[in-house]
Amino acid sequence: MRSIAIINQKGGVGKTTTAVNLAAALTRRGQRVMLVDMDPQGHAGLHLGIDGAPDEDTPFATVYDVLVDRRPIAEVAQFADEKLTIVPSDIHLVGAEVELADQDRREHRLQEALAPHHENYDVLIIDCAPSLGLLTINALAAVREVIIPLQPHFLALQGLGKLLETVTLVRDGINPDLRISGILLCMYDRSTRLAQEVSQDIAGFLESAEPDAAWYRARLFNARIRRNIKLAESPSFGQSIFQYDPASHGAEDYNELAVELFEPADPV
Amino acid sequence: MRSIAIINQKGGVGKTTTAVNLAAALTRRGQRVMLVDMDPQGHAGLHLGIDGAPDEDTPFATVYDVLVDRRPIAEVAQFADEKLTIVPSDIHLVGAEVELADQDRREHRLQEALAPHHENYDVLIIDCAPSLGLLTINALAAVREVIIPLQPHFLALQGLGKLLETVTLVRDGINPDLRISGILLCMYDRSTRLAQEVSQDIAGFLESAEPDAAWYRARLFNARIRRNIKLAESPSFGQSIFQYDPASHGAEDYNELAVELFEPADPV
Ligand SMILES: Nc1ncnc2c1ncn2[C@@H]1O[C@H](COP(=O)(O)OP(=O)(O)OP(=O)(O)O)[C@@H](O)[C@H]1O
Ligand SMILES: Nc1ncnc2c1ncn2[C@@H]1O[C@H](COP(=O)(O)OP(=O)(O)OP(=O)(O)O)[C@@H](O)[C@H]1O
Ligand SMILES: [Mg+2]
Ligand SMILES: [Mg+2]
Repeated sequence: MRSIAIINQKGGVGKTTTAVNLAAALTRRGQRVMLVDMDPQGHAGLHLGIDGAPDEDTPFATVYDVLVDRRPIAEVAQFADEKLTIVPSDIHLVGAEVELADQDRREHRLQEALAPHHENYDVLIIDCAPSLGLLTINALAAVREVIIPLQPHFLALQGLGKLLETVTLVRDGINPDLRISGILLCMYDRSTRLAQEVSQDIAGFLESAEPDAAWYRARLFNARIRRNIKLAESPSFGQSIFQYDPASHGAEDYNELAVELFEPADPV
Repeated sequence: MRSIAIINQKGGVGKTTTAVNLAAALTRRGQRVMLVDMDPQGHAGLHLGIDGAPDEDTPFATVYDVLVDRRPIAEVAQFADEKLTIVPSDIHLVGAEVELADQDRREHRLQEALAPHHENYDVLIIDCAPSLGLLTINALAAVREVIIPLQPHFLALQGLGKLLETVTLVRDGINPDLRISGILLCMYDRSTRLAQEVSQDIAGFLESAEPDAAWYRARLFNARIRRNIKLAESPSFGQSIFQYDPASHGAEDYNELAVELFEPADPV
């Protein structure tokens, strides 16, 4: 099973949009995908129309129950339209950081819960909150790859150093297999000078990585997600971009990302 | 002194861009403005070219020192180009939430530090982090007004309820003067159906507010901040939009906001 965390502590850069639509692109290519929502905002589930229990008789179980009460993932998972399994979250997840604070191996709760499912899925994708706290550390401990969505703006670049530092600390401390697959430009508008400058800066930075860096051999993905209002409309219908408007730029771009990640011309 | 907190826990919606450019618009109209950065990302200071001490001989003092060590604001404040006083922050501010956790009146630290300055300034503006934790509560305890920047997207609407609830709790618990001045549409693109729908939803919601609601008489500002790449370019030069491109839509829109807030046709 390939496992990917979508992280960036800068808010509103396209993490959830990437997690949901990459997951959907992969199910359309026949991959069995589990999507875990590790953000108390619960937007990954909401994006696919899941914001409560599957029926009235069942209470709404979320990833909070998995982390804090060690409920099995199979009891919490729901199914979104495209045969996509999703482990939803909601605002109660905010409490997990405090409730787990003094627990042993608190960073490994998600990894341990996912261990029985490695054979059942081809790909695991985790949507993270805009922070580098315990929830994001849990996600980083549970995966082998990281994708960093980035809006090509000056303010969005500032936190990148801290983000790379955090990934390195998790790799060196608790998850030696962790590496950064790449940086994905989101809300990209090629006509602006700023976007051109930022992409050049990033590409140059990645190319000069030392072999021991967690971002060694990471790339700036060729796929770039263009700004496209359909991507912002689709969650209001509880749909991925492929259900909402399969002919849109948004669908094209996320399909291109799926191909680049899973059928690469030059294997990563 | 008028005092305004710029808050929204959804990340990347235009809080810092609004705080900095509204402050700059007001200094250009002769108002004496203090801008306080209550976000550990430190983007308000960075936006105006401040990301360290004013000279090599002085250590970089921030709002962290004001909150935790009770250093006077006068010792920490720096001056940005337009006679704007700014109290900067940096990543150390993350520690303040934990360090103040068991302190008495921890929510009032900022309010108490600002008390001596009410006569020295006409306007106080506070940029907040994308969260509703202790730092944002400190900001809400220190002001009389709240502006909520909002990106007119479906996902951005979801957290609004929780945000209004938090403001109401602070009003009822620790700051009876607190009220919501209004919701500001940012990154607005009038050509999209989504933006039209969201603005209608918001306007309708605000008009039906009960008299005891913290958002009673709050409005959807007539001023709308259009998406404009110049607003994203200006921080890379350490400038407000008025220094960087005073003829841009961005400068027009923030000027319109300043007029609507401070020279209203129908006084609020
Ligand atoms: N390429 C795009 N074009 C247009 N809108 C987009 C695009 N990608 C994302 N959006 C919209 O921009 C907003 C921010 O995106 P999203 O919520 O995915 O970011 P995020 O990083 O997950 O945010 P948070 O930090 O709050 O979790 C959303 O309203 C989303 O619908
Ligand atoms: N009207 C606009 N048009 C174009 N870009 C904008 C506009 N407003 C803000 N931006 C850019 O969008 C990004 C997000 O804005 P900003 O950083 O002000 O949001 P924020 O709410 O303060 O984010 P955070 O939650 O991380 O503090 C920044 O790169 C900023 O330069
Ligand atoms: Mg998200
Ligand atoms: Mg900000």
